[in-house]
Amino acid sequence: MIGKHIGKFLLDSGDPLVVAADRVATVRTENNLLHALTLLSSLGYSSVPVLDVEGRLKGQITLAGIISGIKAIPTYDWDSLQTKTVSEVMDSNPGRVHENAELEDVLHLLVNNNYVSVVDKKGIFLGIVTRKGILRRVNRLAHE
Amino acid sequence: MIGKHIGKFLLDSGDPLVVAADRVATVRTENNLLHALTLLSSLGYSSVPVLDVEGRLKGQITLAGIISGIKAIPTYDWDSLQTKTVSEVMDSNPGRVHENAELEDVLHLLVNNNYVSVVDKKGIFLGIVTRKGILRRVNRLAHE
Ligand SMILES: Nc1ncnc2c1ncn2[C@@H]1O[C@@H]2COP(=O)(O)O[C@H]3[C@@H](O)[C@H](n4cnc5c(N)ncnc54)O[C@@H]3COP(=O)(O)O[C@H]2[C@H]1O
Ligand SMILES: Nc1ncnc2c1ncn2[C@@H]1O[C@@H]2COP(=O)(O)O[C@H]3[C@@H](O)[C@H](n4cnc5c(N)ncnc54)O[C@@H]3COP(=O)(O)O[C@H]2[C@H]1O
Repeated sequence: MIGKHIGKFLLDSGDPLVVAADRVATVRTENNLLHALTLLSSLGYSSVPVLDVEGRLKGQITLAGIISGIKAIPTYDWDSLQTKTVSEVMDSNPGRVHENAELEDVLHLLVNNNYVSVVDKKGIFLGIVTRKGILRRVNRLAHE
Repeated sequence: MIGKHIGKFLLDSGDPLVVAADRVATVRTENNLLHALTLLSSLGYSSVPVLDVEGRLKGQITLAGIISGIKAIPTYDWDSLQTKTVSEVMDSNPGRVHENAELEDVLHLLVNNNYVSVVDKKGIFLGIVTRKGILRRVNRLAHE
């Protein structure tokens, strides 16, 4: 029974579970790495979704992935930040769900990811569900 | 009543909630930023705890914090990665709890942090509780 209870509780709360696309920082596949590095470090996000020119989800990029992507001998090749593109270092198979996904699928993906991207049937990016969204609800559940 | 139920459920599970200190990657206050950047990007962690020579928790450092810390005009001052130290860019007030903390305090801190550090009465670092640890249990709760 608690399975159904927690499902209803996690979905019923006032604030929406999905952070809508217009409030999510993203980068494009063809952006250079310096653009992505500056965006991520100035906002303080460790990872953001990667979209193509039509707004479809193509991947996800992390700061760690950018830094590893320019690793060279003896130190990092900082100049290649301006010549390499996001599509060269991104993870092209990020956690994603469709807009009518079951809560259990979302919870399952959030065990190993800080967020999951939400897409429509055509793959257009609609927003993200973050671990914070779920943990805020769990926090409330624990205080009941 | 669910408040007590979820508390008991989150604590009772087989695997420990705390990742012990010997399995947590950390850096020292006096390390240079290049050391921290290489550790974080090669392991893929966005942030790790910062300890002093006696093993006391002194702060937490993020990849975003390292990159912002060497920002200069017109681009980043990559050479300062070898001259600046971790203590110059770390957050010196990271989320922390004592080893006998209430679950509710841990849950509260994990809403806005990917992990919280656990310390003893003298401030010695004992390990971390990660969002994954809590979400793994929530995932199980949802499948009951
Ligand atoms: N600029 C900022 N303002 C306020 N809080 C901040 C913040 N940067 C980080 N945090 C806090 O730290 C947590 C971990 O952030 P992280 O960047 O590793 O991981 C983030 C980031 O990779 C991504 N994310 C969250 N909000 C985003 C947004 N508006 N645009 C793009 N990516 C976002 O989702 C992950 C999980 O986010 P979540 O909210 O669960 O958890 C966030 C949030 O609680
Ligand atoms: N090298 C790796 N191996 C396996 N999974 C990885 C991984 N790097 C990242 N992940 C996955 O991505 C999540 C977010 O990692 P992040 O580095 O932003 O955030 C991490 C990282 O800042 C820190 N962390 C976790 N384990 C650590 C460790 N052994 N040593 C140092 N810091 C750790 O705690 C945060 C939350 O960790 P959590 O496990 O909840 O969540 C992790 C984990 O599910």
